[in-house]
Amino acid sequence: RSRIIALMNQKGGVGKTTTTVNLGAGLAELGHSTLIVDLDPQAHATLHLGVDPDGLESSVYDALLDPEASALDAVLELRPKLALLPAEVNLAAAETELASAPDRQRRLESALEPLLDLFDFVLIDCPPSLGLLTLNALAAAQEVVVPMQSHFLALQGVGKLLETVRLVSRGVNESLLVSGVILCMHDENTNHAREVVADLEAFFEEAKTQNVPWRHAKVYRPAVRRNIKLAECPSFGQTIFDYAAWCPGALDYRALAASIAAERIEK
Amino acid sequence: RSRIIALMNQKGGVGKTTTTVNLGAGLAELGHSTLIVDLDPQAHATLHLGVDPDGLESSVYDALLDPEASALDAVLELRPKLALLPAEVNLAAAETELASAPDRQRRLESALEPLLDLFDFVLIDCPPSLGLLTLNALAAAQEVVVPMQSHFLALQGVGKLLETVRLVSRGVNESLLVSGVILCMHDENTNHAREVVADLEAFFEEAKTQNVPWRHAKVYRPAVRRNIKLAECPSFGQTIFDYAAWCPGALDYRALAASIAAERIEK
Ligand SMILES: Nc1ncnc2c1ncn2[C@@H]1O[C@H](COP(=O)(O)OP(=O)(O)OP(=O)(O)O)[C@@H](O)[C@H]1O
Ligand SMILES: Nc1ncnc2c1ncn2[C@@H]1O[C@H](COP(=O)(O)OP(=O)(O)OP(=O)(O)O)[C@@H](O)[C@H]1O
Ligand SMILES: [Mg+2]
Ligand SMILES: [Mg+2]
Repeated sequence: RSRIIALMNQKGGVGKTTTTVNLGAGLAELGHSTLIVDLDPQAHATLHLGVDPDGLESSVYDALLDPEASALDAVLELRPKLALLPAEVNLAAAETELASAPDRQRRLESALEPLLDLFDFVLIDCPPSLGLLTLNALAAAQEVVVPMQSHFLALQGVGKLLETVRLVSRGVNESLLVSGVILCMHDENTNHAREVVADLEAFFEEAKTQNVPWRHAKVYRPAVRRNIKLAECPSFGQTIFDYAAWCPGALDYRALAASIAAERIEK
Repeated sequence: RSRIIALMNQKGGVGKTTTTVNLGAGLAELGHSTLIVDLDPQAHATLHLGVDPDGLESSVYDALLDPEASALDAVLELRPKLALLPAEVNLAAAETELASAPDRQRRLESALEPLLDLFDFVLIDCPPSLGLLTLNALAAAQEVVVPMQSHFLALQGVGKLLETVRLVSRGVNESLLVSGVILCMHDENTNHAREVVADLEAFFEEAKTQNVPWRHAKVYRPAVRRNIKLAECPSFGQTIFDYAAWCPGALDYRALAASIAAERIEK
């Protein structure tokens, strides 16, 4: 059965897109057929994978707006095991256009339903907000993974993020769990990063005995080190594995993909 | 006369707060009396300066919501030449609460008007959005400075940012100019960063003969190098000059403050 994972964090520029694309490519490399869903009007995941968001016949926007539309029409097969449901700029209007639809939080869930047999993993790249698009991702997903930086100011937003997940898990999606946090742009040799990681791990340790959707959450290993190649490859429309298959960024995302593929999801 | 500068970029995590706080502290060190206005409901500039946003008697929120309120009541003198108009979490509601007020874009401008005699520089830390709070900053400011990263994906959002500035400069604030871009978390020894900087400089060169509010814009020097100390000092409620006065981050922000203080603003 597919694992559907929302990569979410309302903070901007924390590594959501870089993680969705390279983790997805890493899972595909391991032989798991993977769908990347670009749910961000910025369409950065789409750009990152070398697809022009302005040249699309159909996109995730069409699948959300028209329940009759088939998301499969918009899915692009990029590699043998890696597919993309691309975004386009019109997605920015989706939140307003769906604002009064009764099933507005479940549009993505419905659109993905017929596709799930085709994929082992569905990774949803969320925009930097807690608005309707992110809520659609949380309703459609079984798991939340939070890309974040190991910085003091990054910790400030985590409470609000988890609260949103809790609200969705009580209302719209009772099986939603936070699987963990992926540390992005990690400055591994600094005390500051180590302290932030220790804070996070202590927080998750305490949560184990609480009835909260992050009771099984952990800090995924390895952390993804800062590596300029990860910032370069989007400009060539490539994943890190196409661009520099053995650089530190590729090693980290490959190892992360292996960690995630190997885990048993507790409920 | 005060220079009123909006530090804006709708992209998250690009260095707006780090720049507002440390550039402001740098200008104060040079002897220029400086007011930092925290316009972000996240209240990161407030936290960065060691002020608890939950313990405030009044904040920029009160000044925006109540035209009768005096912003001066909320201003905190932190150092001889450095003051803060702090934010609080209620600011998140301001956009909704002001949505139908006819003068909703000019609330900050009106609130700051009586304070301008007290300060040589007013630096406004904007939230990562192009919503009503940022529009208030653009209406109140004379100059826009854009903190951004020298990454390919960072270039993708600049067009939309400049378009917003252009709309405001034609509608609400005819004297608004983009003074330039500050490169944050700059990986100086990489080709990628150099290429992004070259792209930006070519773009601004071409703009010199156009009737656009970025016709005088430049890439400020120096770029601010990545330096973990800049990520650490917020956790102690300190500016970089308190925390590590001669680290690379402090050197860069001190030099930037000098560049900015020395420039003549063309019109
Ligand atoms: N490990 C890394 N090393 C170096 N650069 C990185 C790394 N991870 C991400 N980046 C770069 O940092 C920037 C932000 O990353 P990314 O776009 O993945 O974040 P995001 O959370 O998706 O942002 P947004 O909130 O805008 O969607 C990008 O320019 C990206 O190329
Ligand atoms: N030059 C630098 N070196 C190292 N870390 C930095 C540097 N500049 C900023 N940071 C860190 O990067 C993160 C993002 O910076 P900052 O909060 O200033 O961005 P922002 O644009 O204000 O974000 P937001 O959009 O959330 O308001 C913070 O954790 C900050 O401490
Ligand atoms: Mg993204
Ligand atoms: Mg900020």
